[in-house]
Amino acid sequence: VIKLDDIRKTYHTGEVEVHAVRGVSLEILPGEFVAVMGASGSGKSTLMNIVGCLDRPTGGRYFLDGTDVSELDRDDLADIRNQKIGFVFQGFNLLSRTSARENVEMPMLYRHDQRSARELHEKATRALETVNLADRADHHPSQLSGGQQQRVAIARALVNQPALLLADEPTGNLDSRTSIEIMGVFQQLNAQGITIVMVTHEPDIARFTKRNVVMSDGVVTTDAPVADR
Amino acid sequence: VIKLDDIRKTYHTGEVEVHAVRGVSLEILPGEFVAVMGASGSGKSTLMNIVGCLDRPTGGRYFLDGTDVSELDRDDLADIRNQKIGFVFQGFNLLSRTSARENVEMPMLYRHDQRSARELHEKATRALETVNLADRADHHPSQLSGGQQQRVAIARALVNQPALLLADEPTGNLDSRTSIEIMGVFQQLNAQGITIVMVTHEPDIARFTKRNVVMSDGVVTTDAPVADR
Ligand SMILES: Nc1ncnc2c1ncn2[C@@H]1O[C@H](COP(=O)(O)OP(=O)(O)OP(=O)(O)O)[C@@H](O)[C@H]1O
Ligand SMILES: Nc1ncnc2c1ncn2[C@@H]1O[C@H](COP(=O)(O)OP(=O)(O)OP(=O)(O)O)[C@@H](O)[C@H]1O
Ligand SMILES: [Mg+2]
Ligand SMILES: [Mg+2]
Repeated sequence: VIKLDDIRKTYHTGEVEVHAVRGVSLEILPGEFVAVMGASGSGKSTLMNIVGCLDRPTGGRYFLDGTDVSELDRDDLADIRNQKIGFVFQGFNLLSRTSARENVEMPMLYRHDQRSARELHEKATRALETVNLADRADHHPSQLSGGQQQRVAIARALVNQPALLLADEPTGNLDSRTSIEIMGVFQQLNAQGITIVMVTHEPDIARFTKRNVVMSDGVVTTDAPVADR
Repeated sequence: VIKLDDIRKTYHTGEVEVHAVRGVSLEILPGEFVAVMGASGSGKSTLMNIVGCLDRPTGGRYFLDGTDVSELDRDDLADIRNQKIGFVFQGFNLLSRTSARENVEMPMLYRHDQRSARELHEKATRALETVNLADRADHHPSQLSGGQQQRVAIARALVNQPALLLADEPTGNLDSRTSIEIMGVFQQLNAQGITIVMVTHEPDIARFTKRNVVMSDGVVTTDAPVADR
């Protein structure tokens, strides 16, 4: 479902060029469950943003379900994101002036489904139940703990039941037990056929996935299946 | 140096009351190195904000270096924060329109020290070197990875050489090796006499400290020294 062919990304900051991704080639098949690990600054989020159609590579090709994503204009990319992809951002990116439930409803509004407000409300509530936050549905992000904000971001990524779930450090602010609960949710979704790619820096969390990809300085240095999974 | 006496904090959200902290009594002596752990939503950040003089308790007393903090007005509190405390926020709280170096210089500007711009620049650069980010000093937060932003927040908390360092999940976005480097920095500072209280959800990180306090539903349930430290 994901085919990265010699992907490169260079940022230009003032006079300096930062080569964040320097030639990554990777294939991820439908139903896979991949952990992406690597040092701070090694290019993981940059790669995730390209895979999530949030950013364009500077070089190389990205095929999503066989379509060359570089051929698509901004509206097509937005459609793909809304139809196929759920994204959990490393910094959550919640809207601060709306409640947790409204934040979770947002991706459904972008899809122009003919759903009633009541149906949206219910779907959002169920997504919040999945992450144990139904009792915080009316709180605004500033009225939530760090780990609760992270879980709202996860619920929002799941609410459209995307075929591809991309999660950037989804357990970075969660205690061990809550992290294990979230990984349980991810394993369930993966068993239902959802392809999952997640960045994590914790080996204990990576162990819940089926394949570990390690990045270092913008390239992939290791790509191996997880033992006995 | 820190004496919490039956501290309580209740938030009022609409019609609902959230009892975030429900009676915490704790004493932390100068030079201690304490990890605060506990489930997401258990009240850790709320407690840290009270200890860091960023928020007032709803009940109970907080003595910092023998002074009853509830007696102080907002200007006195601000002075205490600038003179004695370095705070690493769970959400970083960096200023997005200024560079990493300028973000790190900020606490020094609040102190009205008679320092030249060049001295501030140097001190900030050295703080960034401590967290391995000197080469990103001119980047703005949006041009930094999540872990790099976190390290800028850490450098900013250290730049005034505070007597008390409070860190809320300082390694949540860092890979294992960078986390170990940061914990090494913290251990060095602690050996020099700085009192450190840090929230973490990772037991492997808590092991670098000397005392583990566990919170659950707004109260402290465990408070024990770390074996062989
Ligand atoms: N401004 C607020 N208004 C209402 N409730 C709040 C507010 N801030 C925090 N809370 C609630 O208080 C409780 C404790 O929050 P706190 O941020 O202290 O948790 P935490 O232990 O730091 O969690 P995490 O590990 O997820 O960061 C949570 O249930 C949260 O929903
Ligand atoms: N907009 C930008 N402009 C310039 N440089 C950038 C920009 N965004 C990221 N970078 C740089 O690109 C490199 C890779 O960043 P990226 O966010 O992909 O790292 P990461 O692996 O996700 O790190 P972390 O684990 O800390 O989140 C970093 O060195 C960062 O400083
Ligand atoms: Mg990142
Ligand atoms: Mg917190």
